[in-house]
Amino acid sequence: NLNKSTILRLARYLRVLQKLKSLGFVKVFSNNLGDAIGVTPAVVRKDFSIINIPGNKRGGYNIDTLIELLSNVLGKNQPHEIIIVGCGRIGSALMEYKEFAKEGIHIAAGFDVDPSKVEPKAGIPILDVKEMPAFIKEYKITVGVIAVPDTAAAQVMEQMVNAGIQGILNFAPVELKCNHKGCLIHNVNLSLEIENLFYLVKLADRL
Amino acid sequence: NLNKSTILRLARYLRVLQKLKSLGFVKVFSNNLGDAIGVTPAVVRKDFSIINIPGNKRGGYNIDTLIELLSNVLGKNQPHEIIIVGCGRIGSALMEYKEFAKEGIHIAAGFDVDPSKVEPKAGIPILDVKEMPAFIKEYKITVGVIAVPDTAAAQVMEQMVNAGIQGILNFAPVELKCNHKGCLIHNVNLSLEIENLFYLVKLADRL
Ligand SMILES: NC(=O)c1ccc[n+]([C@@H]2O[C@H](COP(=O)([O-])OP(=O)(O)OC[C@H]3O[C@@H](n4cnc5c(N)ncnc54)[C@H](O)[C@@H]3O)[C@@H](O)[C@H]2O)c1
Ligand SMILES: NC(=O)c1ccc[n+]([C@@H]2O[C@H](COP(=O)([O-])OP(=O)(O)OC[C@H]3O[C@@H](n4cnc5c(N)ncnc54)[C@H](O)[C@@H]3O)[C@@H](O)[C@H]2O)c1
Repeated sequence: NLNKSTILRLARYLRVLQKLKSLGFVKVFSNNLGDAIGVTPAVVRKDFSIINIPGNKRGGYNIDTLIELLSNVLGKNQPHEIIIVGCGRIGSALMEYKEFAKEGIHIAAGFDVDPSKVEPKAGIPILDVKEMPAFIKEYKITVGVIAVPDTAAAQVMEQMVNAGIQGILNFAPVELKCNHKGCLIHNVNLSLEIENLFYLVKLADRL
Repeated sequence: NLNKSTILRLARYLRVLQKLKSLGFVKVFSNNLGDAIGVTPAVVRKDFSIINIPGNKRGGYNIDTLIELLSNVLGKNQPHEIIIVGCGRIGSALMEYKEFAKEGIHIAAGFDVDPSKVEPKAGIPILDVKEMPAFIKEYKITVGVIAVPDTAAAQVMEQMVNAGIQGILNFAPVELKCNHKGCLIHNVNLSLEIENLFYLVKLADRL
């Protein structure tokens, strides 16, 4: 009964609740949450019943309780370890990005094929990509980022998935598809985001 | 009758059609397009009627004709000029990204506050950010990318929008909202994408 769209809604409720908490709210009703993410209160209550959060139509839900229950269901209470493969411009921007830590995302290591980028003693170690499969297995890394040139991407994905990676954020401009069962790839496509901005700007001009 | 979700569907049809064309297809039916983007054939036909593409249930649509009509409606036949503000790791990765040109996205210039990054004679010129408002007005730039640190983002957005920018792709970890009418901001949030991968990997483990 838990499926992909439910999980992604639960993640959105959690982010809304964290924002409400930071604004000083203590309670919330299902219609507030519903409005915030664009679903009906009935959907919110159904989602909460799936994860055994007791219904509370009159008094509303306690925000801290919801945050704790949702964080547990979503596995947010342990650090999420990732690796970055390809430590060029995009890869190093991600390694420097301070916001990941706030979300519980921790970069265990970076990997590169260029010896001038390898730095095992750095705060976040950058290792030779030859060491990647052993590292993934030893530290049981399940999610990684591909930030290598397009020519290297498919082979790097293969190595990652064979070593046990189950979720990949891919920046290289090749549409990677996982032929393994149990492997998710999200292809980042900034061209698409920029093109959509042009279409929506043009639409706004028309109206 | 043209609205945001219709425009984004039209953009998705266009990408599917370009892919089909590259695979050698000549004709397509509304149910093929519907399946490809997850809507019913009736929605496809309604979308096409909004932009005056004549219905053709029996013979299917000619792909080249559809591509041409959709490209016109979406304004894809002129190059889409953008500026990049902040030419550090992320900004320079975008300036080097070869795929933008394939989508008709052309970077007119980059801007930075750091004199060591300014390079007016480069292939894609990098100029002092002081010159940005005049540049935007002179070249009528409507879309830009914010790739500066979080402390600079709000002020940079202000300068861009006052000079005429209508669509912004924002990488800085501050949620920018546009108070001008007619200004769209898309906040890129890679933490969110990575967290969603963890949730979906965890879900896949459960099933
Ligand atoms: N998706 C988007 O919208 C978007 C935007 C910009 C860049 N990109 C893409 O992101 C990728 C990275 O861009 P960049 O500007 O950081 O490139 P870059 O050249 O600066 O970095 C690539 C790094 O990968 C390393 N590398 C190459 N082969 C490797 C391998 N087999 N294993 C490990 N490391 C390897 C290189 O040594 C280099 O450090 C490119 O594929 C680029 O096209 C995507
Ligand atoms: N959204 C995400 O998921 C994500 C991921 C990584 C980085 N980031 C963010 O993207 C931004 C850029 O990251 P980066 O690693 O490229 O940083 P960077 O420090 O390498 O680059 C920032 C650049 O902006 C320039 N700059 C500063 N103030 C400016 C101003 N007022 N006008 C013009 N230029 C100015 C700097 O001189 C520098 O060249 C940061 O805000 C970072 O937090 C976001």
